[in-house]
Amino acid sequence: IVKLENICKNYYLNDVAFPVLNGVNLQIETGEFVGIVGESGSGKSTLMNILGVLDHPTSGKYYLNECDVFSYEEDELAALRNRTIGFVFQSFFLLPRMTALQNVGLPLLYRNLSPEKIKEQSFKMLKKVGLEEFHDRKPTQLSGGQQQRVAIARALVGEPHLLLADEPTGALDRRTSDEIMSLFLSLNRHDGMTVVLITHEEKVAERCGRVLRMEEGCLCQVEQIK
Amino acid sequence: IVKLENICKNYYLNDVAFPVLNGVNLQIETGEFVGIVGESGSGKSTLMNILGVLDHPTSGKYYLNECDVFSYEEDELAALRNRTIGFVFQSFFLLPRMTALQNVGLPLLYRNLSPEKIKEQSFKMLKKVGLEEFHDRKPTQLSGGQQQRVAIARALVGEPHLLLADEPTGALDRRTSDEIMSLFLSLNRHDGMTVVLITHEEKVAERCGRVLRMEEGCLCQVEQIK
Ligand SMILES: Nc1ncnc2c1ncn2[C@@H]1O[C@H](COP(=O)(O)OP(=O)(O)OP(=O)(O)O)[C@@H](O)[C@H]1O
Ligand SMILES: Nc1ncnc2c1ncn2[C@@H]1O[C@H](COP(=O)(O)OP(=O)(O)OP(=O)(O)O)[C@@H](O)[C@H]1O
Ligand SMILES: [Mg+2]
Ligand SMILES: [Mg+2]
Repeated sequence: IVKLENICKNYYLNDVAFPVLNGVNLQIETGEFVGIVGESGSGKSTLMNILGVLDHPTSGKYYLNECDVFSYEEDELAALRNRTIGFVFQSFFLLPRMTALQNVGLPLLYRNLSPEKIKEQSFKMLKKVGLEEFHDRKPTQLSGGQQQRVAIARALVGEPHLLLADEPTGALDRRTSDEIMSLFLSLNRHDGMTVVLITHEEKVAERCGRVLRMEEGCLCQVEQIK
Repeated sequence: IVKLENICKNYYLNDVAFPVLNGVNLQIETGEFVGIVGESGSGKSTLMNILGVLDHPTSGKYYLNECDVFSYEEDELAALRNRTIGFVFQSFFLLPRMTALQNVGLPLLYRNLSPEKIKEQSFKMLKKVGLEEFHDRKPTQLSGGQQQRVAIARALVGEPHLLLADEPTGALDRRTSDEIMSLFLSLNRHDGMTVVLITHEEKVAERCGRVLRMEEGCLCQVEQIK
């Protein structure tokens, strides 16, 4: 489902190039559950933004379902992204003036669904992350871990084929973190959702099918002690 | 240094009271290193906001260095807070249009220091968290863990007597997380800085002198297996 070929990414500040990704190669089969680990600042979120079609690489190719993603026009990309990908951001990016329920329903606005159907799907997903009684709270009226779970519900509401989760349990206590991982694993096993998950927690990495480490701007496979 | 007596806090939404803290009693001696654990949504950040004089309790008393904090006027409180407390927020709250160096220097603007002195102190602190080469980056040009470290440097730059850290290693990999904990512990042991730290990571809680658990809106002591 995902194929990255020699992806390079430089950031430019005052015309100085800062290379972050130096030739990332990655191939993920449909239905896999992949974990990505690596040091702070090593380029994991940068890679996720490219996988999520939110940022362009400096060079290299990205095939999503065998489509050469970056040869598309922006509006075609937006449609592809909305249908296929669910993204949990490291800093959540919830809209502060919308309720939890409205935030969760945002990805569904692009589809031909009635407002009632959108509300129903959003409520169902909030229930799955244990937050149904907080549906009418705004983000500032929620704890850090509750905000993170709203972001997770939003990523899942459209039943994506590919879930990209950037440190999705970073703000969660052990028990809630386990519940979220079990939710991801069950969607992976029963609905065939492919998962790419960044984490710096060993207990989370241990539950992934395979673990890759970001080092010096490249991905390499980690020995998995199963 | 810190004494909380029967602190209660309700949030009010549409005139409905939601009790979050139900009579928290806490006494912390100068130089202690206290960890606070508890489930997502249990009230830890709410308690921190009261300790940091950023929010008022619904009832109860808070004595900071034997001063009844909430009997003061707002401007006196601001001065007390700036002199005494360093706060690492769960969601960082960095100013997006300032560089890392400027963000770190913010607490020093209230003191009678020259701009050069402020720059020097800020740079020194950025160095302590390993980010000196990123001093002129804006927050959006930093990784999640780098942003968290800027927030930590900002909390420490004024050499506070009391450090309140809300999940300060949540976005950090194992190695960087250990470095930050060692920095806190050394400031605690050599400079006598009192530390109250919220975490949901066992490895971090194990390094605290004493651990308290937030449950049902009250704090209770956790058995420490040393
Ligand atoms: N917009 C930007 N401009 C310049 N440099 C950037 C920008 N965004 C990120 N960087 C830099 O790119 C590097 C990789 O950042 P990235 O966010 O991908 O790291 P990460 O692995 O996700 O780290 P963390 O675990 O701390 O979240 C960092 O050194 C960061 O400072
Ligand atoms: N402004 C607010 N208005 C109403 N309720 C709020 C507000 N802020 C927080 N809450 C609620 O108060 C409770 C405690 O929140 P708090 O942020 O203190 O939790 P926490 O222990 O820090 O959780 P986490 O580990 O997820 O960060 C939560 O149920 C939250 O929904
Ligand atoms: Mg990141
Ligand atoms: Mg919190």
